[in-house]
Amino acid sequence: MKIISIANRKGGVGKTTTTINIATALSAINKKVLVIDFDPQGNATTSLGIEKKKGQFSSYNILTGSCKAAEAIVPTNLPHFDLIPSSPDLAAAEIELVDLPEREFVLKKALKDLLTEYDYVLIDCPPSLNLITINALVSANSVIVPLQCEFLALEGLADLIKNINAIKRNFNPSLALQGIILTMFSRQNNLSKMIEADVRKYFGDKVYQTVIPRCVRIAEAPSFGKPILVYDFKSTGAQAYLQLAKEFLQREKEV
Amino acid sequence: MKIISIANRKGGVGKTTTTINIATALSAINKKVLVIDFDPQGNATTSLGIEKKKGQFSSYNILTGSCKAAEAIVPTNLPHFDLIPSSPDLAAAEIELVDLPEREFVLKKALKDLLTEYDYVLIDCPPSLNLITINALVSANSVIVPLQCEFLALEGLADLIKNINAIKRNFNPSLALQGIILTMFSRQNNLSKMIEADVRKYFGDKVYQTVIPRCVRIAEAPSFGKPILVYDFKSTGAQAYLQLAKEFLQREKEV
Ligand SMILES: Nc1ncnc2c1ncn2[C@@H]1O[C@H](COP(=O)(O)OP(=O)(O)OP(=O)(O)O)[C@@H](O)[C@H]1O
Ligand SMILES: Nc1ncnc2c1ncn2[C@@H]1O[C@H](COP(=O)(O)OP(=O)(O)OP(=O)(O)O)[C@@H](O)[C@H]1O
Ligand SMILES: [Mg+2]
Ligand SMILES: [Mg+2]
Repeated sequence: MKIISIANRKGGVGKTTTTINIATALSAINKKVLVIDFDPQGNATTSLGIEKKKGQFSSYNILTGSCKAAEAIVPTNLPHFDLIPSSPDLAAAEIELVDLPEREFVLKKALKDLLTEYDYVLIDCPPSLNLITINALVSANSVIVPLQCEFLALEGLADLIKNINAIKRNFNPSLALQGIILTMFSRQNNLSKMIEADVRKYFGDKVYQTVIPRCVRIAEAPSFGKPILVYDFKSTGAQAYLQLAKEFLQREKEV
Repeated sequence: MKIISIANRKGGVGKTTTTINIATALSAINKKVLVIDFDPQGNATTSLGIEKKKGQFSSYNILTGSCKAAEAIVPTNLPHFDLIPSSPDLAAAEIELVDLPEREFVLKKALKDLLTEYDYVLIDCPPSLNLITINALVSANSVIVPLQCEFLALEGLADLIKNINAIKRNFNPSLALQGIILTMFSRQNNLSKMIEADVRKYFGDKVYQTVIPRCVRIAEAPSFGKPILVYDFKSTGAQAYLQLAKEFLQREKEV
C-alpha cells in the first residue's frame, strides 16, 4: 500500500481536482483506491458526489481518536474506490492536536490498521501547512505538488519544498517528492509558458511531462458530483488527467 | 479609521488581488491606507514589490507581542499607502496563540495604538478559518468576501457566512458583511453566469454590482511587484477594480 499526499499551501491550484482524478483513473485499471478528504471545506467529498451526513464518522474523528480509520470509510459510485469524508469540525482539529504527545504522528498510527486493504491511499490536503497537512505528510510515502502556472503559485514552491524536506528530516525519512504537476495551463498566454520553463529549469524531471490545461468542463464537474474523467471523458481536461495517471504509474514504479 | 478584512477559506479566489487593488484605488484618491498581510505565503507583500527582509518586524511579531503595530509598518511605492508585511513564521502563530487568554483579541488590542493614523486598514487573510483569520475578523468593522465564479467556491460560501455570524455573536458584535465580490468571471462560459445568478438570488444586494473578469494581465502583475491598477491601467481587470473601488466607497458611506 502506497500513501500519497497531494499538498500545496497556495490555494486553488488544483489539489482536490488532481486527487480525485488520479484516484478515478487508478480505480479504472482495477487498483483499490482510498481517498482521504483532509480539508475542512470537504471539496473532495462533494466532488465525488458524497453527502456529508450528520453523525457519520469523518477524517476529523480519526484525528481525535473517536473512531478507527476503517469505521469512517464510505464507498463512492466507482468500483474499488472508497472515501474517508471530511467534516467542518476538521477546522478545530489543529487546536485539539496541539497539546497531544506525538501530534504529528496521529494519522500515521491510525492508518496502520488499514495496511492490507488498498493499493493506493491519496490524501487531499487543505491550503495550509498546519498540523493537519503535517500529519498527511508524516503518514505519506510520497507527496505530489499541483502547481498553478502563475507567478504567486511559483513563488511559494521553494518554501513548500523546504517544509517538505524539514518534515522528511524530522519526522518521516522515507518521504519523497514524487512529482510537481503543472495545472490550469493556458496555451493562449505567455505567463503559463514562462512559468513552465522556470519550473522545468529548477526542478528538472521532478516535473511531470503531462501538463493539465485550463478547461471549464473541469470546473463544471463538481456540481454534478463527478470527477472530470466521468463527467466528460472526451474533454481536454479528462484526457490530460488520463495521460497524467499513466505517468503517475510510471513514476510509482521508479520510486 | 475603518478596519476591513478580506476573507474566504476557499483558496485562490482573489483575496490578495482584491485587497491590494482596493487599497491602491483608495490611495489614488488621497485616502491613507494600511494593508496588513496576514497570510504566511506573503502574497500581498510580494504583489506590492516589498522584499521580506530578515530581522524586519512583520504581522507575526504583532501577534506574538514582540513589537508594536507601528514598528512593523513599511512604506510602499504608492503615496499614503503603507504595509505591515507577512513572514513565514506566521505559519507557527496558530500554535503560539492557542493557549493565550483572549487569543481572539490579540490583533484588535495591537491595532488600538494605530487609531488615528489611517482612513482604511485592509487585512488580507489566508485561505483558512484559523486563529489568524479569526483575529482579523474580530478586529474588523466589516468583512469583504471575494468569490470565484465556480461551484466549489460557491459551496463554501454558506459555511463561511455562518462562521462570520458566529464571530459576530461571540466576539465582535459590530462586524458587518460589507459585500461579496464576484471574481474571475469568464464571459465565454455558462458556469460563471449560473454562479452569478445563484449568488445574487441568495445574497441580493450584498453582492457587488461590479464583477471582476478573468484577465491574464492580473496574474502577470505580481511578478512585477505592482497592483494591476499600476501595472496595466487600461486592462479590463484594472478598469473593473477601479469601478469596484467606487462601489466600495459607496457601500462604506451606507454602512
Ligand atoms: N485544469 C483546470 N481547468 C479549469 N478549472 C479547474 C482546473 N482544475 C481545477 N479547476 C477548478 O479551479 C478551482 C480550484 O481547483 P481545486 O478546488 O481543485 O483546487 P485546490 O487546490 O484543491 O483548492 P483549495 O486550495 O481551496 O483546496 C475549482 O473550482 C476547480 O473546479
Ligand atoms: N480576475 C483575475 N483574472 C485572472 N487571474 C487572477 C484574477 N484575480 C486573481 N488572479 C490570479 O489568480 C491567482 C489567485 O489569486 P489570489 O492570489 O489573489 O487569490 P487568493 O484568494 O488570495 O489566494 P490564496 O487563497 O492562496 O491566498 C493569482 O495568481 C492571481 O494573480
Ligand atoms: Mg482543495
Ligand atoms: Mg492570498
